[in-house]
Amino acid sequence: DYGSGMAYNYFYGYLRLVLPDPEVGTPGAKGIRKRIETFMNHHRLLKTAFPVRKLFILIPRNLYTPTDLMEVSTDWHNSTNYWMEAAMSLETQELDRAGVKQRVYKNSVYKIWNRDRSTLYPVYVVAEGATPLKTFYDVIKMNPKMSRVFKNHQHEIVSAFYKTLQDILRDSDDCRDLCEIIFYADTDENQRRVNVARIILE
Amino acid sequence: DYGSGMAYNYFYGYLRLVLPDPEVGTPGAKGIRKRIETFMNHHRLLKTAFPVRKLFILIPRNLYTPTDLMEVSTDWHNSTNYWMEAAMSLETQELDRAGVKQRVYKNSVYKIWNRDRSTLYPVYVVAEGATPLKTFYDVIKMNPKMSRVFKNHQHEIVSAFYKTLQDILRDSDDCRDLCEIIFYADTDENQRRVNVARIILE
Ligand SMILES: Nc1nc(=O)c2ncn([C@@H]3O[C@@H]4COP(=O)(O)O[C@H]5[C@@H](O)[C@H](n6cnc7c(N)ncnc76)O[C@@H]5COP(=O)(O)O[C@@H]3[C@@H]4O)c2[nH]1
Repeated sequence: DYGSGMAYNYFYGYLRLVLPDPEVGTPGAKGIRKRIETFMNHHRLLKTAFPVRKLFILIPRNLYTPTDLMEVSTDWHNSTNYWMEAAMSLETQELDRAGVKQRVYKNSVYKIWNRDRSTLYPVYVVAEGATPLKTFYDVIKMNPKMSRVFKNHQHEIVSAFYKTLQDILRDSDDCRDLCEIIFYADTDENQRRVNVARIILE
Repeated sequence: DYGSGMAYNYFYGYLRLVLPDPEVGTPGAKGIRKRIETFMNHHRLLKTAFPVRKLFILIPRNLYTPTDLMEVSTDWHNSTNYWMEAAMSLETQELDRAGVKQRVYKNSVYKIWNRDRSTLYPVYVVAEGATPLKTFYDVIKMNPKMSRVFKNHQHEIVSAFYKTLQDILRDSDDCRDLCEIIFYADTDENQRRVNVARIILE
């Protein structure tokens, strides 16, 4: 089915290629921990500035995945006070894949300020939306033929994606501890927009 | 279902982002035709050297998508006489997508020599395997839990992917004429390996 299919493709076509440090084989490949260390050395960051060395994967229940995570990092009552801002990306991972030579895999780093405190120092994280769901959102928005079918099953599909991904990660010794899945509703009970930065900071 | 789901994600998450020349909006974005022209100017190629300005998408019925297309460009009886060789890539397309800033989309160019003739001059094409099927192949190979289920339905899934992709492209004014799908069996009736370069040249 569509939802769990997306989870299998997301894991085997992406997460297992970019997260783990390969033990042998691909000489140039660097997993996410090595790439975070390189980033910290390059930008002279303290260990405390990068507390969680994993990929945060955001799964929005309502499918809306922003282009820039800054957009969803405000409290609803103060919508210009951004908690997150894009920083430079981690160095890229390049692999030959299915005929494409040196296909580029990139992850973005974001700074997060806790605006509830008066701290000047941000925390750094590697975070992104779960891309298959952004694509699924585009399918619904742009494909008139199938969109009614997909819209009616939207929640089941997202749910299947999330559960299947959790199962696959639980069974993967390589990747389980290298990413953090955040399943969240983009509006709370009062229809107010949620601040994703708060969720990540927890 | 899994097969048509992969086709929807492949089109909305990739083909419609990399193939068309955007009319307005994304200033930096260049569709495949413009990127091929840039390549030809850069490498000083004659118009005849790049006869088909589309993306060739290879869909192998048996799911095996090689890492480098050179590997499948030999006749079975002459397995070191390669017809294809990777050339430089087209310039990349970079887009902000689902939280990843400037995600990189790249296509590879291959040279093809027709070894049946004694020509010195290769023809250039932009070609790659349909990546979702390479990922699906990896799922089957590496995931013991699901692989029996997937293996039993393998042909239906590839078939659904191919048919759905054809339908979507037929309905897309933007992308229909910018790619060429090649559905092929990687071995012929005598179990001999097929030379993909011959198929592309037709
Ligand atoms: N965040 C993120 N960064 C990446 O670099 C990346 N690469 C893949 N994915 C996601 O993993 C899964 C498996 O990928 P696969 O390559 O089999 O399918 C991909 C692939 O067939 C094609 N595609 C996408 N980007 C490229 C690309 N750069 N080159 C070739 N093909 C591509 O279109 C499909 C859907 O892409 P996305 O909908 O962006 O999400 C994919 C997918 O859900 C990524 N996710």
